[in-house]
Amino acid sequence: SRLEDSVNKTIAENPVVVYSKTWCSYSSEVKSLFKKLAVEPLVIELDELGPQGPQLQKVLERLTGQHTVPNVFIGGKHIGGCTDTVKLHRKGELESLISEANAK
Amino acid sequence: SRLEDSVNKTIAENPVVVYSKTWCSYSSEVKSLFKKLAVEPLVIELDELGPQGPQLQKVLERLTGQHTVPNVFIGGKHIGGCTDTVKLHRKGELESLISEANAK
Ligand SMILES: N[C@@H](CCC(=O)N[C@@H](CS)C(=O)NCC(=O)O)C(=O)O
Ligand SMILES: N[C@@H](CCC(=O)N[C@@H](CS)C(=O)NCC(=O)O)C(=O)O
Ligand code: FES
Repeated sequence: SRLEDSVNKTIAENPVVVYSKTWCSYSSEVKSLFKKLAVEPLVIELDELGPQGPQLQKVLERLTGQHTVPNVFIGGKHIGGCTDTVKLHRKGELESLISEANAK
Repeated sequence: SRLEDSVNKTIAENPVVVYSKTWCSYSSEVKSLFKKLAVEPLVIELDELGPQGPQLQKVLERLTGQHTVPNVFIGGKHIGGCTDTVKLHRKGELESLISEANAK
């Protein structure tokens, strides 16, 4: 679909993408983790898009199997949510994923 | 108001009360902290009450100044949200608050 193409284009063209909701603390946590790493992800606030928000969430669920926020992509790859991203960071794997994505 | 009285009665009559939303991870985190401490709080899921949910949230905001979830009370006292409760636990103060509340 048109929306699916636009999501695929967004995650292919931006090294780090976070689909978020402005009032969700888990979304805020993952955004601040990236800020701490001096990374500026492309952040898409699903609750600020009107009817397109829930439509985008359905597309994300079709593409990734994940209907929850935050939904994180690095280098075009689906990473998961907040706990997944924090786990990668704790293992020291997040920064190399980000630099690989930036090198593309 | 009638709703304000019912909230005051609920927090006076139950040692630990958590106003929550079923799909919110911060609400889940605070519920699992209590579970870990073998405490069974009274949990009120604001998103399962229909129109009363947002009304209750307004009352909680009037009573506590806090419009967010989770909203935690122990022994009739307003504790705050997830971060506040976790902080008290880290300082070793949460368990004594809970036993005091249970002793009442
Ligand atoms: N472990 C996941 C949890 C994600 C999660 O449950 N997100 C909630 C908001 S904090 C959500 O999108 N809930 C909507 C739903 O469950 O339908 C993560 O770390 O991102
Ligand atoms: N630090 C607070 C954060 C609470 C918070 O921001 N809760 C969010 C959901 S995770 C909320 O209720 N958002 C609604 C709003 O901001 O209007 C806590 O630990 O409880
Ligand atoms: S909505 Fe509460 S942590 Fe996401």
